[in-house]
Amino acid sequence: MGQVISIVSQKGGVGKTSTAANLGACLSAMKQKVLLLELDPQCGLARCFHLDAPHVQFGLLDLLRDGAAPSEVVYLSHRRLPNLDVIPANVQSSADEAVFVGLLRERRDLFTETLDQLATGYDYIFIDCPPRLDYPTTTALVASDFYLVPIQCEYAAMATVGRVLRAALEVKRRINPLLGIYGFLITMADKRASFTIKIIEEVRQYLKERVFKTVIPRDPYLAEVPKRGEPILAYELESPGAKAYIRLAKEILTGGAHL
Amino acid sequence: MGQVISIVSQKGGVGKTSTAANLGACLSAMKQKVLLLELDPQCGLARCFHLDAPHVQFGLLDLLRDGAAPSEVVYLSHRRLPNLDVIPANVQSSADEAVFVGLLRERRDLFTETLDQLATGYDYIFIDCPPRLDYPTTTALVASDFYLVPIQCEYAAMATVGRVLRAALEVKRRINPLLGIYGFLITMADKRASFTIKIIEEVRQYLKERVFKTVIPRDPYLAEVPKRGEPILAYELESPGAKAYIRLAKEILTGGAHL
Ligand SMILES: Nc1ncnc2c1ncn2[C@@H]1O[C@H](COP(=O)(O)OP(=O)(O)OP(=O)(O)O)[C@@H](O)[C@H]1O
Ligand SMILES: Nc1ncnc2c1ncn2[C@@H]1O[C@H](COP(=O)(O)OP(=O)(O)OP(=O)(O)O)[C@@H](O)[C@H]1O
Ligand SMILES: [Mg+2]
Ligand SMILES: [Mg+2]
Repeated sequence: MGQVISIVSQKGGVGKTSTAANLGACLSAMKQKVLLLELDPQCGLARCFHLDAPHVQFGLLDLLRDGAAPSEVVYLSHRRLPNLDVIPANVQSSADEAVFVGLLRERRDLFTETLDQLATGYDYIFIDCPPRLDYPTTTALVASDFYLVPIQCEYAAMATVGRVLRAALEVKRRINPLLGIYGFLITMADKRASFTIKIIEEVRQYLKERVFKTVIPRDPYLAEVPKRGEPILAYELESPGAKAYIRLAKEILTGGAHL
Repeated sequence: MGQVISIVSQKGGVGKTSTAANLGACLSAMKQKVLLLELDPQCGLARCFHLDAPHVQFGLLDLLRDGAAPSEVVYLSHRRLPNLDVIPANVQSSADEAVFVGLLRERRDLFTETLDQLATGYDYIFIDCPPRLDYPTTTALVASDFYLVPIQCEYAAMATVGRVLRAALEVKRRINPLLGIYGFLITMADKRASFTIKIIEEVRQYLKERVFKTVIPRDPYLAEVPKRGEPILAYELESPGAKAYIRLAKEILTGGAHL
């Protein structure tokens, strides 16, 4: 039975989508069966694999709205990553977006049941969420075993972590008592910035063993993913970004921050 | 009568808040009376001036919920920036956040009237929005003369610009026919990245004269703003980031991208 992990933040642009795509790819390359589920109507995750409109016909929207079967909305991510599947949102317009978010609010039970079904076929399911803590993120948290919080290595992002914790605790208290922290992941650490070491120390001081040992460095190669339509280990295996996500995948496979 | 400009994006972390704080500061240093209005319950803008909880007692939430007068919720940004005022959101909890977003949906008329009142006292009002195109961003667009879209110089951000344009056109069509584009601002341009020049060319090719000539470079000094509680021109005037926002302010004062 796979672990369902929501990737969440309130701060924007902290690396949720990049972590879903690249960590998912690295785990799948280590023989884990991984599913990436897109809950962000921006469709950034699908774009990482060129599975955004007009490349796909179906996605999570069709499952929730029209009863499409899970098998109809799951896509292979990449020919060289046979263990990595993706369910894109398939949101193509603002009208679709309103319907998508509305359905994730109204049909939470359908969403949770679908996830339970899917979890039998995978070792890991990562849910990529938009930069907000209300719907659809609450729906993701209700249906998850864990949540992972990327913390961009900058002061603005660090300030918002408390709010994320409180939102998750609220879901845990009211609806999903088994929800646990998977870990905090420091991302986009810039060697040239004066505050990088201070922020890493402060995050480790406050969040202790829940912070992954692996820190993802700022690496422009990572920003090429949406253009290339493939995760970084498919095109730049020796880059600092790829090596970091590989280290993170190994850290997770050998216990990780939530144990 | 001041110009009311919403700073909007769907993509997270593209520099909306940094632009509000630093462009606002530069214009105010050039003798313009500027007000920064925080519509993001994350309170990142207030944090740029150390006007987030627990530093303030009142903010936009109190105006909308309890009828606080505008004068009670306007704060001077910084002792060395007498022309720059800030209205923080004053959202201190997830409960506050839900009320805040709800009020911006329900009390749009109150919000628009408040903005009309305030606009008589300023040359520029910048509204900092969260990374989403539904509420409260739609409320901001309804009450604005213009909208400005920061485009982070990376593929993921470039892909979402179309959605922003469509959302703004929808508001223009249905409710606010005078809403116009203030300009697209390329941000966080990283000299070391292979795609920087390509992306700048592509943005200029598609959005033409609506793109500001000024490009904001990636400059770690800009990320220190929330820690220091002051905009970059208060502590690092010679940095690439400060110089760029000064150039942008001059570009705006001499015509800018919307004319
Ligand atoms: N370590 C890194 N180094 C350099 N660029 C990165 C890194 N991680 C992600 N990026 C790039 O930074 C941008 C933001 O990352 P990403 O989209 O993954 O964040 P996000 O949290 O999903 O954003 P949103 O809040 O909009 O959903 C993207 O262009 C991405 O390619
Ligand atoms: N040009 C720049 N160079 C380096 N860092 C920057 C630059 N502009 C902004 N930053 C930093 O990048 C991070 C994201 O910027 P900012 O918070 O302004 O974006 P945003 O669009 O308001 O994000 P959100 O979507 O969460 O509201 C912040 O830590 C900020 O200090
Ligand atoms: Mg994302
Ligand atoms: Mg912001």
